Amino acid sequence: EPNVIALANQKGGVGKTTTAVNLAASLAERKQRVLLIDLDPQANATSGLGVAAVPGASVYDVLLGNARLVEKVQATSMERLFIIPSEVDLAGAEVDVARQDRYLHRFKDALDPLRAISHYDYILVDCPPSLGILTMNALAAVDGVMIPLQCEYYALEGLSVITQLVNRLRDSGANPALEIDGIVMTMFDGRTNLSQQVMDEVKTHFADKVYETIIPRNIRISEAPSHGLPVVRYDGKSAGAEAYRHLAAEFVKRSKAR
Amino acid sequence: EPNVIALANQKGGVGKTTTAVNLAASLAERKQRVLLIDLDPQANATSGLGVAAVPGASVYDVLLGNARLVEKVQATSMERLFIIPSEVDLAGAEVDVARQDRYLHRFKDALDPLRAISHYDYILVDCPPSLGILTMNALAAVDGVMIPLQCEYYALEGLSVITQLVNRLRDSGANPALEIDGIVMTMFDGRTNLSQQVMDEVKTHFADKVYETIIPRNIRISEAPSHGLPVVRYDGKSAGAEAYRHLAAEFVKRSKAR
Ligand SMILES: Nc1ncnc2c1ncn2[C@@H]1O[C@H](COP(=O)(O)OP(=O)(O)OP(=O)(O)O)[C@@H](O)[C@H]1O
Ligand SMILES: Nc1ncnc2c1ncn2[C@@H]1O[C@H](COP(=O)(O)OP(=O)(O)OP(=O)(O)O)[C@@H](O)[C@H]1O
Ligand SMILES: [Mg+2]
Ligand SMILES: [Mg+2]
Repeated sequence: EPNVIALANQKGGVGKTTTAVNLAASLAERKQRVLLIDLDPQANATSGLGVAAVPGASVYDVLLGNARLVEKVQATSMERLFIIPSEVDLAGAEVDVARQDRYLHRFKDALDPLRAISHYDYILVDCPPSLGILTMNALAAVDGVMIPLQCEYYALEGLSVITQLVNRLRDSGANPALEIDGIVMTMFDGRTNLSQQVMDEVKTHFADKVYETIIPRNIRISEAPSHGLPVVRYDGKSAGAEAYRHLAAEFVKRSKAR
Repeated sequence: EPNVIALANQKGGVGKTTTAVNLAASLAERKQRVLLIDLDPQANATSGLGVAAVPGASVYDVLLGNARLVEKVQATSMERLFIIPSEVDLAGAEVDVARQDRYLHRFKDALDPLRAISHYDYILVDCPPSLGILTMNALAAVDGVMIPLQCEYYALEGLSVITQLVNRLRDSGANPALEIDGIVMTMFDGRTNLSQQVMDEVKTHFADKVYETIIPRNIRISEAPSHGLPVVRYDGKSAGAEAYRHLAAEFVKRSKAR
């Protein structure tokens, strides 16, 4: 069965999509079979992998019970990397899904059959910057949450919101298996004290949950999406690509240890 | 009557809060009376001005009709700058407000009396990174929307979503007075081509809506919030402080011209 991980953090712009896309691509490079599900109406992970956002292609129908997840899977330009894209309909999901029965478990009900029949090693789910119905559906369905954390003060402030939510969902029985897979420090800028201060603070409170791999601020990472490529394909020798390859290695090691 | 402006963009981490806090502070420095309303449950604008997020202090009660906006106004450490803070209750507002009558106009109904009695020159409203009920309430109530835009590809992709929404709200009569006050380029990094490419693209499509003032990526801007100070107070001589002072001057000029 696949290991299913959500990339979630209600703070905006912390590197959720960048980590989802580049971790998925780095895992595919390591011969892992990976499915990336874009649950964000912004559809950044979709365009970041060079896939068009076509109306009807997203999980929207699936959440309303009118289609199965397996039908939405598409190939990407990378071998072993597949995607269920987002598109504009998904923006209506927050309201439309809220009116359904089991409205927080629609995604889980759809994912369980896919887990059983698929031969993916990993399924990654990119979430929007909010704790609304789409993110809550993801958290109710996955095995673990990877929390990208920008090395900035405002991002640090919001960290306890998402970590406490994960603990509440597990302890309340909404998702008994849910755990924090880890916290990944992103956009680390070694030239400033701020990045180091934020990282020290996070390590004090979350110790072994913090990934050793640190993602540096790297211009090639932010250029790659405009080419529809993950950074490991756009500039495979860049510091950004190397960092995400290290992250993939550490991620595999951690997920096997569980 | 005050000029009421929302800082909105569904893309996360583009500088909405940073612009709300530092524009408000720069206007106060220019002897303008300013009220900043924090509509984001993350409460970053609240902590960015050194104000505690106390349960019951936000607009939450107001949106449910149990209090008036004027009761929630607090002073800040800066003369002529006032705030209505956010706090954790506000996270429940999306769901609780959705069940009320006129659920998209609760904020407007609350703001109109404040407009009539107050002697503010400007009211700025910081919005969360989504187009949910809190942001929609803000867009239905304000005179104009300032759209901070990070000089990055993903941010560029989402620009038409917010600009088209503003046009739809005006043309549908939901807020007949609503217009785009302007687009402010933020975190501009002159050392990379990406920033320039994004800016050129925005200017091609939005020409005179783009503010001439460009906010550079500046470490002092991101350090200031950890001290609970706007950058004009944290490091008044920094490039970041200067940029926001220029923005305030251009903002006043544009708002007077309308
Ligand atoms: N390590 C990095 N170095 C440089 N730029 C980065 C890095 N990581 C992300 N970025 C850029 O920062 C911006 C924010 O990242 P991204 O969009 O992945 O964050 P997000 O958390 O998914 O945002 P949202 O909250 O809107 O979903 C993007 O423009 C991205 O290209
Ligand atoms: N010009 C700048 N130079 C350097 N850092 C900046 C600049 N503007 C904003 N930042 C930093 O970038 C991060 C994102 O900015 P900010 O939180 O203001 O964006 P936002 O759009 O309000 O985010 P959200 O979508 O979560 O509400 C913050 O940590 C902030 O300190
Ligand atoms: Mg994203
Ligand atoms: Mg903000």
